[in-house]
Amino acid sequence: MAKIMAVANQKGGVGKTTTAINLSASLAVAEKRTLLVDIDPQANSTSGCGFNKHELTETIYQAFIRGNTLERAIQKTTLPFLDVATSNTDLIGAEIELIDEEDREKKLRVLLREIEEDYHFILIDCPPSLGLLTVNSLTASHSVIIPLQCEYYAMEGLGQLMKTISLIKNRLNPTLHVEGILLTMFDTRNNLAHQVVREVQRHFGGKVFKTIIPRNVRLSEAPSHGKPVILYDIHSKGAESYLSLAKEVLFNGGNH
Amino acid sequence: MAKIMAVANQKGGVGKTTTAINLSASLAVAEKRTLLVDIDPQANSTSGCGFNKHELTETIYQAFIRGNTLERAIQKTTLPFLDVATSNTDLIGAEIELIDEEDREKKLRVLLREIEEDYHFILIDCPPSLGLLTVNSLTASHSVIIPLQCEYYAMEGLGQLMKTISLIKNRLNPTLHVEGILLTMFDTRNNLAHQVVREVQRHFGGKVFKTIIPRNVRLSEAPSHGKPVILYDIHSKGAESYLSLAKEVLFNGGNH
Ligand SMILES: Nc1ncnc2c1ncn2[C@@H]1O[C@H](COP(=O)(O)OP(=O)(O)OP(=O)(O)O)[C@@H](O)[C@H]1O
Ligand SMILES: Nc1ncnc2c1ncn2[C@@H]1O[C@H](COP(=O)(O)OP(=O)(O)OP(=O)(O)O)[C@@H](O)[C@H]1O
Ligand SMILES: [Mg+2]
Ligand SMILES: [Mg+2]
Repeated sequence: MAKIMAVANQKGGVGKTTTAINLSASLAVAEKRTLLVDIDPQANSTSGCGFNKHELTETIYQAFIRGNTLERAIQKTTLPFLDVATSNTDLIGAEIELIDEEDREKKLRVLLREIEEDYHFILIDCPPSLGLLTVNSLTASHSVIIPLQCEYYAMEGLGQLMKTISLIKNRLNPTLHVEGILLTMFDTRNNLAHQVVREVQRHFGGKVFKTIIPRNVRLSEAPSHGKPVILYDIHSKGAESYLSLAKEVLFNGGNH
Repeated sequence: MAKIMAVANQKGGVGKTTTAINLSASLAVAEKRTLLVDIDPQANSTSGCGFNKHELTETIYQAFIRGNTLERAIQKTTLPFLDVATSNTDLIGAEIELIDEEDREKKLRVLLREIEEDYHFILIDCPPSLGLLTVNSLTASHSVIIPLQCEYYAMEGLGQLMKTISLIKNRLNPTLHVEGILLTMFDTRNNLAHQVVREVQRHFGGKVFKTIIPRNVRLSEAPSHGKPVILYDIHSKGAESYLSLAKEVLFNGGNH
């Protein structure tokens, strides 16, 4: 039975895709069978793992809207234990196309049931919004990882995200809880970043991962080579921090 | 007759809000009457200008959905020539609430007609998506400013954004054109950033603003003080770069 985790935050550019790809790859290196589900129409997790979104004919869109099996959207990667359910821009129209459907929030949960026996972990990379695609992800997940950039605006949005999570917990998915808040792009030379870290640790205490992801240029270079950072530069601070996050997630087992 | 510019890019965290606030403030300092319209439910432009979104009773949501006048959502700022049409999280539901409305894409255009005589410039801060709120903004605007972070994923999304702009130009707003692509968060020490700048200037030539916004910590500190950067630290590289962008926009007049 796979542990399913959404990687979500409606604030843009906080490191959702970078976390989804590199945590998935780090779990795969620990020989945990891992599926990375890209449910963002931008399809950055898809291209960050080396797939050309313009050449893909079967993506999560077909499973979501055309009723195909999710299996047909799953591609193997060069890492033995890592698969990716790919996305492309077809998904842009999905939120409108699903509007009149019964149980439109539960579509992804039903799709993941078909394949969850095949994996230890399933991570879902969400778009920067609280729309139907993110609601589907939160409804399908056991827990949610919240990447939080060490910046002022990112802190501002946290309250709204917590409200949405408890709304979904009450109405659609009673198992949903916060797996952890992950501080990202931490620049030690920046006072504001230190302030944000102190503030978040004060407010959310045990809910904050001990691992903090530093700002590290290798993390932003890796996607242009279509590789997770552990395959692009295993010795970088970026790779080390995501390997340590994987250890923390494995150590927690699942109870936060 | 105001010049109306949308600040849009579906990629998250590329500097839309930072550009909307600081370009607006720089135009106001040049004594151009300027209205900043916040159409993002995150309401970062609202808080970045010092307003507490939780205390506001009249925002753009009431104008959009309840049929109030836009004027009631407009607040004066400490800068004499700068006003803000504020937003808050009520706007999250707007896309669903407008689904069955006739002319749902033209709502903002109709609202702006009421007040456009009062301003020289109107800038619209868009959310990180290509949904109905962004479509409304592109339909209401004469041109669009595209902030582009000097990163790989940001470049990837540009093609889709250009497609959406030409779709809206053909179907809803024949005057729409690209005011300019603005390179943001440029870090001179980072090779990838230099590559992105070269690539974008090669592909888009005259459509790229000569001004490049450097990565500058004062830009990310200013919002926590509720001020545009020119009021927070006028001598910073961040303030200088947005003042130079304003000069470029004024020099272009409007014909790009
Ligand atoms: N720790 C880091 N150090 C340096 N750069 C990073 C780091 N994490 C992410 N980045 C870069 O910052 C940008 C934003 O990150 P990313 O795309 O992962 O965020 P996101 O939350 O998925 O964005 P969106 O909201 O658009 O989905 C990307 O260009 C990425 O390469
Ligand atoms: N040139 C810059 N130098 C340093 N920090 C910057 C710069 N521009 C923006 N920032 C910071 O980077 C973060 C992202 O910028 P911003 O919020 O303006 O992007 P956005 O495109 O509006 O994001 P969203 O997609 O969530 O609306 C913010 O915390 C902001 O303060
Ligand atoms: Mg992403
Ligand atoms: Mg913004």
